[in-house]
Amino acid sequence: HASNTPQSRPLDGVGKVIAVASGKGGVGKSTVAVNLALALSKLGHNVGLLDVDIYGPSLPTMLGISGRPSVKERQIVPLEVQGLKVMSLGFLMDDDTPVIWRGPIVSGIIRQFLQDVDWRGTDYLILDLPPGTGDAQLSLAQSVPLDAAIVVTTPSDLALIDAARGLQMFKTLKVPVMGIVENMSHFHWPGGPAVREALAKLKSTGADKDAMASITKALDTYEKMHIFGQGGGQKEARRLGTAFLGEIPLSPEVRSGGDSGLPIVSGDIDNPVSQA
Amino acid sequence: HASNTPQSRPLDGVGKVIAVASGKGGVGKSTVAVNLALALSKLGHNVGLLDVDIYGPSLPTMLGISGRPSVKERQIVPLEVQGLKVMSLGFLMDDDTPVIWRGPIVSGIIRQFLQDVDWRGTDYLILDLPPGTGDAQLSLAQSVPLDAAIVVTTPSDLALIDAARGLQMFKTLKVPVMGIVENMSHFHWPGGPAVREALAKLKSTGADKDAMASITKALDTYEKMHIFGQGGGQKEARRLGTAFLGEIPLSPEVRSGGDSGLPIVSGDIDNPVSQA
Ligand SMILES: Nc1ncnc2c1ncn2[C@@H]1O[C@H](COP(=O)(O)OP(=O)(O)O)[C@@H](O)[C@H]1O
Ligand SMILES: Nc1ncnc2c1ncn2[C@@H]1O[C@H](COP(=O)(O)OP(=O)(O)O)[C@@H](O)[C@H]1O
Repeated sequence: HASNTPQSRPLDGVGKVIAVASGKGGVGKSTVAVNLALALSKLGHNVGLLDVDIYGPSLPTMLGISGRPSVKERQIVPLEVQGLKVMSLGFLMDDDTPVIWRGPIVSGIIRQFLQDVDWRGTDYLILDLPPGTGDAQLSLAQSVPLDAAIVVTTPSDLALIDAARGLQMFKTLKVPVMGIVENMSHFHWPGGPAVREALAKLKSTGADKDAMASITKALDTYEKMHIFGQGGGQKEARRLGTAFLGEIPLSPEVRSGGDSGLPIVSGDIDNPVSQA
Repeated sequence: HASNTPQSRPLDGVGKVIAVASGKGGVGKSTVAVNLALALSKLGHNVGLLDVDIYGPSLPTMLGISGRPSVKERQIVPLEVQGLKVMSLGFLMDDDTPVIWRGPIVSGIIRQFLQDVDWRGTDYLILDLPPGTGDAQLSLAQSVPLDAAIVVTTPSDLALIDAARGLQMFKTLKVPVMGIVENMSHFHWPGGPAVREALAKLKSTGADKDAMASITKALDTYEKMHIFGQGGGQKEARRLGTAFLGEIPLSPEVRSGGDSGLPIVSGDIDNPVSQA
């Protein structure tokens, strides 16, 4: 365990605590946290997943679960789903209810979710952090020693600037950073393979060469697109002296998996696992 | 002016104050706020734009400006760019520096940016809010009467749940909500037009019918895609009894405009303007 700050206390019976952060919201941090937890669980580890995004808890939707956690021997028992132990403020509130709380209340909740929930027996506890670098992040680092942090970004400059801020925050709080994951790195147009197949057929039947050339050109230019930019994650990882843990493509299946409670455990995510 | 809370004071010499919020980060709230401000300014209004996203200020990047604001007669003079008066914490910090502050400091900064910056003479002051429903939002509503709020979302369920939370927050704070803007609504594959043109040529030269049919089918299925879901914004606006202000497509130009400091003033944004 890295001891980040003096008052942080290690959690009973928990192996490594890994924070998944991003600085900027909407880059896919919760998606990466859920998939990382599922990938670790598929490798046979006992995994806990805590949604620390108090103002916008997404885990209940992403794992397709609801229900109130019970209390046993004065400890909150996390819900179990898809082999994970999960806790989120979303289990205690309705979907529409905004959490209009100031910093001190949020900090109290986070401390409770760490110290009063029964996480015993988990090899990895994955923390899905909120965007920003404020109360929630500080309270977290002061409540429990973080073994490692993963920073998620998209390739766009706006997201990279915030990712760098998040990374610097971990350095200030003396939390080891495992590296940067770039999400929404590129988009493969799903119509490409069928068009290429048809082109091959057209070629063999001697169709008009100019028309075929302009279809090929459209595919070569646009079949793989970088809607949110290109290569920013790698560049930033080099600049900040941290590892680049991999790319995740922008894909409708990832989004629909998150909305429907059946996340795709994407192969790319396994990179960090072997690092953990 | 709607008087939201007892201690809020209207700003001297300012017309309407409009908050652009989202609940969830990364849905395009700053992109919409910047384009709304530019659209209002192009119609001949004096417009101010305040970046209240203290932990992740994006305005300096999106408008391509830097520089320290000056102080005159004990008031901070906002920077002027592209016809707008702009203020952001990003002007006072370097890109990489994380703002590791707790709630009370953030609230103090927000009050200062409203009361101590010279916004006199602006017809519209657009506020770009941070994600969430915490300290920044509360301090804002308690510092100045908000005339209206616009909620930005993508069509994905995860974003819609947070948008609903944001909307409910404004109802609790008695701020009139103008409506919901849906961003990243659909994606037009840019290779489509060239492929359709080539197909017309192939048809006129009698190419293989099956091959052409499978290209047409690929285009009909995938030329317009809903990567982040479909129709969620309209549905949510109806459910929450608020107006649907329009859709903005997912387009690489919008992203590169934001990264390069030359935002695209998208036509769709003018809807809210006539409402304002
Ligand atoms: N690789 C991806 N491809 C498509 N959609 C994605 C991808 N990653 C995330 N999303 C979608 O983008 C939105 C934001 O993701 P989320 O994980 O909630 O981000 P964050 O936790 O950073 O706010 C969600 O609607 C999610 O389904
Ligand atoms: N319609 C769009 N098409 C493509 N990219 C977009 C669009 N709207 C926003 N973006 C990009 O998405 C990212 C998030 O947008 P931003 O305005 O910063 O969101 P927020 O303020 O909600 O965090 C930025 O990189 C931005 O350039």
